[in-house]
Amino acid sequence: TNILQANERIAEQNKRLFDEKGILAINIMSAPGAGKTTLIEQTIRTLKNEYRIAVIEGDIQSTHDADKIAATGVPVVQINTGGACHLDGNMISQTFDQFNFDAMDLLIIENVGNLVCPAEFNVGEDFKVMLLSVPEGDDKPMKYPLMFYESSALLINKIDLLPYVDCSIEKIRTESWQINPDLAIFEISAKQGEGVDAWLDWLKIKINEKA
Amino acid sequence: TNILQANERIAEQNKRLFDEKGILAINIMSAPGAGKTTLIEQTIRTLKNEYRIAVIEGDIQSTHDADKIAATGVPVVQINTGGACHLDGNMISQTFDQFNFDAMDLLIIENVGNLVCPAEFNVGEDFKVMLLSVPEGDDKPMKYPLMFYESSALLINKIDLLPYVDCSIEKIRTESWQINPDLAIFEISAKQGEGVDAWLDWLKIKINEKA
Ligand SMILES: Nc1nc2c(ncn2[C@@H]2O[C@H](COP(=O)(O)OP(=O)(O)OP(=O)(O)O)[C@@H](O)[C@H]2O)c(=O)[nH]1
Ligand SMILES: Nc1nc2c(ncn2[C@@H]2O[C@H](COP(=O)(O)OP(=O)(O)OP(=O)(O)O)[C@@H](O)[C@H]2O)c(=O)[nH]1
Ligand SMILES: [Mg+2]
Ligand SMILES: [Mg+2]
Repeated sequence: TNILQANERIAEQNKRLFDEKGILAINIMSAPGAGKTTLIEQTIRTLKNEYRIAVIEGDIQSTHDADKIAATGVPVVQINTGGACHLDGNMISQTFDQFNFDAMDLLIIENVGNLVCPAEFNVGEDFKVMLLSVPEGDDKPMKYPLMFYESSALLINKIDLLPYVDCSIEKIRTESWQINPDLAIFEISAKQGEGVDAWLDWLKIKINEKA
Repeated sequence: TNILQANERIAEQNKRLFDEKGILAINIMSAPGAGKTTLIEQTIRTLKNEYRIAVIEGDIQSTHDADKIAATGVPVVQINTGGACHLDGNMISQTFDQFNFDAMDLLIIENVGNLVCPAEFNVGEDFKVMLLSVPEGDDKPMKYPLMFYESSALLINKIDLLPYVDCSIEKIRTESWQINPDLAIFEISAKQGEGVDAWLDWLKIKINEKA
């Protein structure tokens, strides 16, 4: 559609800027409440002494998530879409005057909580990362396939809740790889820290490749 | 926009049909995995000897949910949107030749798992019902306000998980009522059955009013 083509042009401009500056940009997506902000907080706390990190927060309304990120001390800009259920390239480019890209290694974009539409829009990121939390159930790859297809990494979050929910990690892995054999899959508890190290090691490799 | 106006006309036609036949139609929405299908299964098992129930299932792809509902013995039709993140009036009307509306009291429509777009589309329902599950967190009313505003009932689901998650029911209630003072709020565990009776009593009143 024309919307996606127009968006693609802006996204490519965004990406060119990130490439010139050697900044890795990642686009984090999930259903509402799967743990995106919690993961970003954990990632910043561990990596902020090694890398210069900034965050763009995307929500329909409120500054709740940006406030949490601001408390970590890194630069953060909150986008309120006012109704749109996903971020697009133009919204991202509108925040650029609020950042110093010469002092940045990693730009984390937290998309609007939605397991459908964000996967259709390139915002200029190097790659997409998605979270799936165990309380949501293990049938999501087959029911919401696009995001699993478009992402480079899947973090299965809230594994501390496994004893209390019906969720087969095995089923999620198998069905996700049926959709996208190249998907890197991590099992984590963003809140308690379990498994987060493996995610951080993977992310550091990507940041260093881009620098 | 033209899309919403065109949809509104079809939705009104749908509603006129339901009204003529004395059928209560409800549109159930939530984020992915909040427990819509589980709630519908519980509702059918308890009410199917008292009322004639049918279900329309909406998903991007798969028949997973319709298969679960078929096991209860009531008529069910699965809509696969092929990508659209919400159901609309036209999709619903396309299923009508597969039902006998003269032998129906309650039509339950399960929308696509998405806390944003489904709230914008009327499909001909008498009212919207939404679920919010406690693992998603207690900040959702302020971050995704439209669905709380458009719904007549909010079911706070998976309360059996409260001991293991950070979630204040009090905060959800207060902030939901700030957005929509008329919202009927139920605290339930769709899986274990806790609190479901109050929801069923409320629903039975609505079905009897429409008959
Ligand atoms: N038990 C458990 N809870 C978690 C974990 N990670 C996040 N949470 C909780 O899940 C809820 C939502 O977490 P967020 O990080 O706000 O989720 P989000 O994906 O950013 O939510 P939105 O931005 O609204 O889409 C909060 O109550 C968190 O405390 C985890 O690993 N385990
Ligand atoms: N602990 C607990 N789990 C529940 C409850 N209700 C549903 N679940 C679980 O939550 C997961 C998702 O439930 P579903 O009923 O499929 O959710 P849904 O909203 O229909 O999901 P989608 O149709 O994919 O959007 C499943 O693993 C259910 O067993 C509950 O009250 N408590
Ligand atoms: Mg968040
Ligand atoms: Mg379902």
